[in-house]
Amino acid sequence: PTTVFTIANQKGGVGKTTTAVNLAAALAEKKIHTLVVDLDPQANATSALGIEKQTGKSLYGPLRGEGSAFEMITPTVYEHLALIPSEEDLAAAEIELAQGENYLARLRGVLEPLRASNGYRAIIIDCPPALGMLSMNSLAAADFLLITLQCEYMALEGLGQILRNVERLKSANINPALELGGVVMTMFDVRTNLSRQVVDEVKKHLPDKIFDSVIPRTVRLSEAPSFGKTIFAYDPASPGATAYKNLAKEVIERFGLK
Amino acid sequence: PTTVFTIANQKGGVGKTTTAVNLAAALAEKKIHTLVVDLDPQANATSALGIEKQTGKSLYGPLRGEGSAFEMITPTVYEHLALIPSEEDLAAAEIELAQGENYLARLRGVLEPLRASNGYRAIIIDCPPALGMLSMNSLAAADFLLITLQCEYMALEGLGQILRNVERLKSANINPALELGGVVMTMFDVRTNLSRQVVDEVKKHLPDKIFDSVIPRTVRLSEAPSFGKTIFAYDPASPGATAYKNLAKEVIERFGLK
Ligand SMILES: Nc1ncnc2c1ncn2[C@@H]1O[C@H](COP(=O)(O)OP(=O)(O)OP(=O)(O)O)[C@@H](O)[C@H]1O
Ligand SMILES: Nc1ncnc2c1ncn2[C@@H]1O[C@H](COP(=O)(O)OP(=O)(O)OP(=O)(O)O)[C@@H](O)[C@H]1O
Ligand SMILES: [Mg+2]
Ligand SMILES: [Mg+2]
Repeated sequence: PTTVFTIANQKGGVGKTTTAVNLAAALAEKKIHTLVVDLDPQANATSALGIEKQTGKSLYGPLRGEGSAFEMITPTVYEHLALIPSEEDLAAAEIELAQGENYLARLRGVLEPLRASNGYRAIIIDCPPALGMLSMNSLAAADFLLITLQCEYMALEGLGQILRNVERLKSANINPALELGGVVMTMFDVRTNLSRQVVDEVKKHLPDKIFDSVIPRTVRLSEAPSFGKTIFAYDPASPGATAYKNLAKEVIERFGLK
Repeated sequence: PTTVFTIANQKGGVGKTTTAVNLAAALAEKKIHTLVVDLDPQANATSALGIEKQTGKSLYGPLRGEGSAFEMITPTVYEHLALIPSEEDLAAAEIELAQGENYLARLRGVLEPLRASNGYRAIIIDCPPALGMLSMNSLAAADFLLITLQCEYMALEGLGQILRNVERLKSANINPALELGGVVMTMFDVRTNLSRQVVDEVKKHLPDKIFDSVIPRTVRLSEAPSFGKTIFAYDPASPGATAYKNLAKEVIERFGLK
């Protein structure tokens, strides 16, 4: 079977890419065949995995009906971890997709053959911020939504909004099967009270969705992508690596990935 | 005259809202009549200014041709500072606008009467992340683009992309007058080398665009919005307040706002 996760949050800079990359890497280290789909025209996940951006190498073509997702799959230097990269042209999809037929189901159609081929146990989609065409398409294509929430006040405000959008997609019958898979608290700053308060607040509202693994704010996690490395390649003994390894254990457990 | 600034960067969480709110507040403190336009369906700027979100009170209606921008103007508790708020419905604009006629010029048309009325010396548009309909509309509507860049590696990658989009809008004749007004370095972390390196890198590439005022990473700046306050109301003696006051001085100077 293949389980499709989308990591989405319309709020920017809340650790979606850092989580997509390092959660996927942690799953791959546990020998779970994982494919990262970079759905952000900014292609941060692509760079973070050490892959060169190339014009024409993204889901832009397949989303327009030109070519298949298969031919975009790129191996990484990590065993059991592959990537469908992104590049700038994908930005045009945000605007063009909205002008087409059945525009919310396009990504679902593009990923269908990948699902059916059973090549990967987990597909992790990294979304751009904002709830535009690409993010909405990923919500319509996924089995589970994983939300990353920065341990800051403003991050809380967006939570309600994305949950309402999940409800809209379900009641409009666009993706009735979409479930909120879990909430990952990121960039926890041990030196402030604010971080603790935000985590407790989320625990109160979503006690069985919040993951126990809270990702600490650490410079190592922000440095790794500038070397095109996952945290496991960059600093495997760091608190950031430990946190993502523990998150992977929870994800495997919660979604039966083994 | 009225000068329209848009604060945009497709990358999320890079201080767009924090800068829109506190730069506007600093200008208002210097008696420069300023209007903040919250163009982000997440309405973070609206909350940060202590204004309650209200369904129907945003540019969503005017962008669809229903009602004018004037009737959306909301006073704040700060003299010389007003706000056009946002609320969740604006998210629909991201998808609906793309399906209409002349879809990049809609915001420009909506703001035109405001410009002409000369009620404000400065209009500051806070954009959502990602380069969707709303951000592209704001680029098409503005005189100057102000880019905020977080002092982190990934922030650099997005700079080239937004500058290419500015060029596209200019060469497609959609907004030939749009200029890159300046780059604000935000969330400078004195404890890391990475921050310093990112600032130096940007200084090398855009020496006359980068502002001297660099905004430090400080907990006070992230706490203020949770009380619905600008940094000047929350902690006027803080390094964050000083930095935004100095930024306002540079902005007044560079764009002749006095
Ligand atoms: N735990 C962490 N500690 C320190 N820095 C972090 C951490 N997680 C992410 N960062 C840094 O914070 C910035 C934002 O993170 P990231 O790019 O993962 O967020 P995002 O939600 O994907 O952003 P966007 O909405 O733009 O796609 C990046 O520079 C990243 O390296
Ligand atoms: N200088 C700073 N020091 C500490 N925290 C900051 C600073 N500037 C912004 N923040 C915090 O970082 C987070 C992101 O900032 P902000 O909301 O201004 O970014 P943004 O670019 O508007 O995000 P988005 O792309 O989602 O609109 C917020 O929680 C904010 O309070
Ligand atoms: Mg990202
Ligand atoms: Mg913002």
